Amino acid sequence: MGKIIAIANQKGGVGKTTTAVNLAAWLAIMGKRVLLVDNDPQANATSGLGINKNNLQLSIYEVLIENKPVEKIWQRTSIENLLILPSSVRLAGAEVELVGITEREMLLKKCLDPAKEKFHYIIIDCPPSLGLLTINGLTAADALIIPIQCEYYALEGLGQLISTVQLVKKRLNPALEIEGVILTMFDGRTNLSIQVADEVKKYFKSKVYKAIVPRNVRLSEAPSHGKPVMLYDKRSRGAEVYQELAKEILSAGGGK
Amino acid sequence: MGKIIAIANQKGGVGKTTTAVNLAAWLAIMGKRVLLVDNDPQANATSGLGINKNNLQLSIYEVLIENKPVEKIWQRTSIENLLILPSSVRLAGAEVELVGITEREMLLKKCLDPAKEKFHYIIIDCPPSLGLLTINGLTAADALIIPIQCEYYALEGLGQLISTVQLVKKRLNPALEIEGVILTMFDGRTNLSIQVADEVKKYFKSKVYKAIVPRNVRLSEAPSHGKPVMLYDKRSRGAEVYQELAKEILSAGGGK
Ligand SMILES: Nc1ncnc2c1ncn2[C@@H]1O[C@H](COP(=O)(O)OP(=O)(O)OP(=O)(O)O)[C@@H](O)[C@H]1O
Ligand SMILES: Nc1ncnc2c1ncn2[C@@H]1O[C@H](COP(=O)(O)OP(=O)(O)OP(=O)(O)O)[C@@H](O)[C@H]1O
Ligand SMILES: [Mg+2]
Ligand SMILES: [Mg+2]
Repeated sequence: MGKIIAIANQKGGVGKTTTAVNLAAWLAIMGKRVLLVDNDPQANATSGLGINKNNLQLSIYEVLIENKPVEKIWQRTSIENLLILPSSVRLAGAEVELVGITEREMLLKKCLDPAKEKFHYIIIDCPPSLGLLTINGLTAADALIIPIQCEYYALEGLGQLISTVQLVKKRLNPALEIEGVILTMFDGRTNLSIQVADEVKKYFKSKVYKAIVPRNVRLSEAPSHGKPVMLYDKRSRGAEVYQELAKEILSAGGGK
Repeated sequence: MGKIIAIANQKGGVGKTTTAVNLAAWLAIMGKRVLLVDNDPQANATSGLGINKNNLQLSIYEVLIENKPVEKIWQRTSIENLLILPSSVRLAGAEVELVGITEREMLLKKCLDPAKEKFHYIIIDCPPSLGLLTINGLTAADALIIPIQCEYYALEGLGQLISTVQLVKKRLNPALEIEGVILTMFDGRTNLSIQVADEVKKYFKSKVYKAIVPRNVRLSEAPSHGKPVMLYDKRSRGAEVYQELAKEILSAGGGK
């Protein structure tokens, strides 16, 4: 039975998509069957894997709002064991459209549960908000990975994120656990990065992955080539660290 | 009559709050009366000016949802001519609560219009989404400043942002214009930054400000001290560039 992992943090630009794409890619290269779900209207995970979001007839929007079956919509990627449920611009209207639908928080869960047995991992990339799309991601997930950028503003929102997770766990998804926390864009030359990393480790303790993602230009260049970083520059530090992260996730039996 | 400027881009982490806080601070130091409106549930602009978001009885939430008058809620900051309309965690629920309110897109405009004569500039920091909070910001604004991070993913969402602006202009706010585009986190050592900057200049032409904000650690350290960068480190490149931006905005008569 596959494990559904949501990648979420309402703070913008902290490395959610970069983590989702590169983690999914490494798990697939290591032989796991993986589905990457792009649950963000920006559709960055879609283009990060080389798919043109503008030509898509079918996307996660049709799954959530028009109830189309997931297996009719997911697509192949350049990596053998990796499929993607792409996003499109149409998803931008979903936050408002979802408000009027009954069980609006459970829609993604209902679509993904039947697919769980076809994959080892389903990774959900969430948008930078705590709105209905992210709530759907948290409700569908067995586990949550929180990317935290090593910057001051990124620390500020953690309280809100944790209380939202607890609310979802109480009311919608009792199985939801914080699988782990991944520190991103760490720059060892600045005190700020070191201080933030220390704070995060004090608070989350053993949930913080040993792998710490440094600031690495290869990670930000790879999406412009529509490739995960290990296909763009396998020897880069960015590729190595996400490989370490994938190994940590596998060795914990998928759990911390 | 004051000019209302929204700072918006649905891509996360591109420097919206950093631009809003530091531009507002410089305009105030240059003698203009400025109101900074924190329209983001993360309340980063609020803490970036040293205000504790967790103790606030009154915030923008009470203005939008409970119709409290703006002048009862804005607060002083450490800068003489700068007031802030702070945000709080309660705003996170507003996106869903606003859906059911008539004229839900005009609420912020109705609250700010009476305040326009008390200020030279009202600067609105928007959240990383194109939901109802950002739509309220665009509807209330006379002009829009778009921060664009010099990264690939940041380019991708511009089409969606422009079409949303056009929609708001057509249906809700005919006066809305793109005042300018500010390039942020520019790192001249990487080809990626140079390529993105070139693309943006090709597309937006004279709307791109001459001031280009480099990646500068002082900008990310300042918020942890609750200060805009010119009070934290006046001689830093980050402080200088935002001063240049403020001068460009003033010299254009507030317009490009
Ligand atoms: N470790 C890193 N080093 C350098 N650049 C990075 C790193 N991780 C991510 N980036 C770049 O930083 C930007 C933000 O990352 P990303 O888009 O993955 O964050 P996000 O949390 O998904 O953003 P959003 O909140 O908009 O969804 C992107 O341009 C990405 O390429
Ligand atoms: N020029 C810069 N150099 C270095 N760091 C910067 C710069 N501009 C912003 N930052 C830092 O990068 C992070 C993202 O910036 P900021 O929070 O202003 O973006 P935002 O667009 O407001 O994000 P969000 O989408 O979450 O609202 C912050 O930690 C900020 O301190
Ligand atoms: Mg993303
Ligand atoms: Mg912000």
